Amino acid sequence: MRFAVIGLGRFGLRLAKQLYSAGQEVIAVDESMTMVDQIRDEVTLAIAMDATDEGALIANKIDQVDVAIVSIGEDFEAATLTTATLKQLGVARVISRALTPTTARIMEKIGADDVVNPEDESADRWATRLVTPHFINQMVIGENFSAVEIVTPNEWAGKTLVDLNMRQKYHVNIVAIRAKLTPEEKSEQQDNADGWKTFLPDPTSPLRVG
Amino acid sequence: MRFAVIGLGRFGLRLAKQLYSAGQEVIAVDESMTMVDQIRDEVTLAIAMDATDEGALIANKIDQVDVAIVSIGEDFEAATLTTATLKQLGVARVISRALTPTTARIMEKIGADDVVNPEDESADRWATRLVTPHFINQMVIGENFSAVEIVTPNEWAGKTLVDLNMRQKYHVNIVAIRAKLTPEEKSEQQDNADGWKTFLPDPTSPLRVG
Ligand SMILES: Nc1ncnc2c1ncn2[C@@H]1O[C@H](COP(=O)(O)OP(=O)(O)OP(=O)(O)O)[C@@H](O)[C@H]1O
Ligand SMILES: Nc1ncnc2c1ncn2[C@@H]1O[C@H](COP(=O)(O)OP(=O)(O)OP(=O)(O)O)[C@@H](O)[C@H]1O
Repeated sequence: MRFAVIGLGRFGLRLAKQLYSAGQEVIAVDESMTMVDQIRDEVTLAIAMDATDEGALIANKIDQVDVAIVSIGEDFEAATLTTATLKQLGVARVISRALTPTTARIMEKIGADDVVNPEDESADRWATRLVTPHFINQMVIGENFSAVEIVTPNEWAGKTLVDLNMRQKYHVNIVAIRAKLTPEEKSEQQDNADGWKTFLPDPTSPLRVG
Repeated sequence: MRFAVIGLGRFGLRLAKQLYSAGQEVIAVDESMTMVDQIRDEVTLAIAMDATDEGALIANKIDQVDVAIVSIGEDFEAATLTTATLKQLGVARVISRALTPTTARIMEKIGADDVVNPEDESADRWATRLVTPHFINQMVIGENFSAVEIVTPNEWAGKTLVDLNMRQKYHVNIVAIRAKLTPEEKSEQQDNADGWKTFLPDPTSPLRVG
């Protein structure tokens, strides 16, 4: 897939590099030559230009990408104008950064397909993580449905999943268990770099603490 | 749990409000009275002070929180000094924002228990989302294990999970399915605000498209 990332602040820079190292075609755009020089070797193509300039967008074929991400932060006018122009030029999907809910609504009105707010998204994840004891990670699946990763509470150690009866008691389905490798296991699993193994739950084998 | 959020930029502001509306005790701190006034009604306590001032931290009992989040962005010296001081004053968990990997290593050296980089975390999530077709959401469980939410590919419509034989073919365990409510279902599920229902998979009922 062909991507354009416009605006190489921290978010844009990181996104451009990650997409490129995931094997995607990435055109990185910024009006600052310094930023463009920094990223040149880490994307397909890096171009210093004013992204609000329609002629320049066409000349550099930015209008021919599959997805454009507009990550111009502070300059609200440049961000909205670039977003509107890219949609008018026919880019299938334009994702625009919005610093506030008002900006987000404006972006949607002018055609942004998605709006991203890195600080808010990260703050929401951290808030959930900090509020739920034993919580490590969460994926919301539906209104009343989430996948949650937790640390095995000490009270569960030595019990088996059958003993704990998660499904009946808590309406919880255990999908996977990660456990620290014992020293014997560590030596036989050379490929496991971080000292943990992940496996499907065996309802009859006891959980280890932590 | 008692939290202190220090530095009310976009990330800190959002985190403080979210923690408070999740029922936590939140002390919000910023040297700017403007920022403090803005958030006063949305946290337990909002204090305008210089967070590097050890005397002020003690006087305001910031050293008595369970978790402190230091989200001072640009002023690297203030961020590191505040982090080091809070650890020395005995705060059990200090989470510090780091703008670069180098800053992150410094934060860890001076005692930060966690490091947060909102732009990078959000960029990584968006990169994964954009690179995987049909991809909606992901939670990494272990090295070779993830929970992934995808849109039902059109080729699967009308087939049942038994037909598709996911577990054998793709080593995939389907955990949940979300489907748009049909008009009849919509009227009976009044509490389902967004027109979707989520349910555990029935291996013999056919998947709907989308
Ligand atoms: N008209 C424009 N055309 C191209 N690039 C632009 C234009 N206006 C601003 N930029 C670039 O957008 C980039 C990001 O903008 P800004 O510095 O506001 O960061 P930000 O979005 O707040 O970043 P961060 O991701 O670090 O939070 C800058 O590098 C800037 O040079
Ligand atoms: N010594 C200090 N004591 C208390 N607050 C401080 C101190 N130094 C800076 N701050 C506050 O930290 C806040 C956040 O800092 P900054 O403006 O660098 O934002 P940021 O972390 O880049 O924010 P964003 O979350 O918007 O990306 C500011 O509101 C500033 O007033």
